[in-house]
Amino acid sequence: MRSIAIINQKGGVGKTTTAVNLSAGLALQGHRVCVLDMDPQAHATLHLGITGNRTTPSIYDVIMKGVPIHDALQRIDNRLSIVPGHIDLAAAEMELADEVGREMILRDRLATLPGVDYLVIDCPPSLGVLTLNALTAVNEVFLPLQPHFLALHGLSQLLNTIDVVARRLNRNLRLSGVVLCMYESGTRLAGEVTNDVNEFLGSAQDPSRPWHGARTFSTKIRRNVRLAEAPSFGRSIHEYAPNSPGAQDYLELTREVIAMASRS
Amino acid sequence: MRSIAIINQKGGVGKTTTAVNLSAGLALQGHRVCVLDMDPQAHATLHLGITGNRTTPSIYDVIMKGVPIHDALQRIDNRLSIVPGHIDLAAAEMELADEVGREMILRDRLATLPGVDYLVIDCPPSLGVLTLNALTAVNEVFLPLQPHFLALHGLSQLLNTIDVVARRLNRNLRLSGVVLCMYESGTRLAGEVTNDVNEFLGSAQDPSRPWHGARTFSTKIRRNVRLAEAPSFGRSIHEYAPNSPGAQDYLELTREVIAMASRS
Ligand SMILES: Nc1ncnc2c1ncn2[C@@H]1O[C@H](COP(=O)(O)OP(=O)(O)OP(=O)(O)O)[C@@H](O)[C@H]1O
Ligand SMILES: Nc1ncnc2c1ncn2[C@@H]1O[C@H](COP(=O)(O)OP(=O)(O)OP(=O)(O)O)[C@@H](O)[C@H]1O
Ligand SMILES: [Mg+2]
Ligand SMILES: [Mg+2]
Repeated sequence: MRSIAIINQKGGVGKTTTAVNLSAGLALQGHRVCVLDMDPQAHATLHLGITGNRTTPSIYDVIMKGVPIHDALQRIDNRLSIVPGHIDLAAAEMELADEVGREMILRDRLATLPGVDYLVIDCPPSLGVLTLNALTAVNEVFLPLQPHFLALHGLSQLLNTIDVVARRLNRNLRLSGVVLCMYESGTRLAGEVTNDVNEFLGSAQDPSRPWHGARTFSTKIRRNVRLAEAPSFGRSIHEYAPNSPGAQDYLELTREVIAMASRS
Repeated sequence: MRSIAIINQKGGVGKTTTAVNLSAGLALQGHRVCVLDMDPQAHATLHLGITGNRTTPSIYDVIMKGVPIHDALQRIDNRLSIVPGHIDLAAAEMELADEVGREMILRDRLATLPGVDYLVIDCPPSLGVLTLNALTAVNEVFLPLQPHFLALHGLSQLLNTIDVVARRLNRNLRLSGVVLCMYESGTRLAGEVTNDVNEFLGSAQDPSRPWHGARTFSTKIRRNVRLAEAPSFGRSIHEYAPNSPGAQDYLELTREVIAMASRS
């Protein structure tokens, strides 16, 4: 199983959109995929049309109450399933403050995840305990990035966090790549930021660093309003607007992800 | 003094861009303005060209170490100043967990803020203790909103939080208005979301609710790449590209804000 965490503490850069549409794309290509929604906003859950009700367990129940993960799995189609997020996750930072090994809880819960080919985890816009649990539980990190100056600014802090987790909590952790999202070709800004990112990744010579060998995916996800419309229909872009540039880009990204041998 | 918190737990909706460019607009119109950066990303600080160094105090030192707020004030020009943010704020949630009245610390620290006409607080994409401190310290809330489905979804939770703070911690708190950001006229999505918001605000009949009488500002902030470029020059949009649509929209919003009698 390939396990991938979609992470960036900068808000609104395309984490949820990438988690959902990449996962749906992988399922379309015949792989069994589980999406795990670690964001209290539960936007990946909403995007896939799951409206939580009190009776079905969420990832909150799995982490905090020990509900087995396969009891929280909800089927989207015959290859795609989701462990839904829940607003109660917002309290996790406080509730886990004194828990021994609080970053490793999700890793242990995933031991009983039924056979899937890909696990994709959507994370909130922070580097707190929920994101640390995701980083400890997976082998790969994908970093969605809007090619804007403010989004670029937090990159070094994000890489530091990945480095610390890789050294202390999860030796397998590697940064697989940066996904350029909401890309508007023709703006000078996009070109400059892309160059900055590629230069940084290209210069990482130290093989012990988790981002050594990482690169920007050649597929750029262009800005496309269909991607912003799809969540209101509870569908991935592939179901909602399969011929849109958004669907094409995410399908191309999906093929690129499958083609790359997992870096771990 | 009018005190305004810029809040939305959804990431990347234009909080920082609004806090900085509205504040700079108010200063241009002759008002004395203090920006307070409560986000650990410290993007408002970066946007205004302040690169923090260890020696100058930040809002973290004010809140956690009792440094007087006027010692942390940095001048941007003769009417605009900022209390810088700092990455250490990210630990505040844990560090303040057991502090009595942890939501009221900022309110008390602001008692010694030197005379300004406007206090504008930029907040992180969450409803945690930093945002609660901002809500408890101000009289008004501005709610930047990208007219997208996912951004609309969290509105009711945000309003609930404002309501609880208004009842328990801050009787003066009112929602002044919703600022539509990154507006792309011509997309069906923007029209639909705007209608949804206006319908919701228009239907709020209960005068005891803090959003009673609130409305969407008639100025819409259009998507304009200059707004995303300005932070890389450490300037507000008014300095970086005064004739851009972005500068025009924020100047128009500024005039609208000044014209509205404060709702508190
Ligand atoms: N390529 C794109 N083109 C147009 N809109 C997009 C694109 N990607 C994402 N969006 C929209 O932009 C907004 C932000 O994207 P998204 O919610 O996926 O970001 P996020 O990083 O998950 O945000 P958060 O930090 O709040 O979790 C959403 O409304 C989404 O629908
Ligand atoms: N009207 C606009 N047109 C174009 N780009 C914009 C506009 N407003 C903001 N941006 C850009 O979009 C990105 C998100 O905006 P911003 O950082 O202000 O949002 P935020 O809500 O403060 O995000 P966070 O949740 O991370 O604090 C930034 O790169 C910013 O430069
Ligand atoms: Mg998200
Ligand atoms: Mg911000």
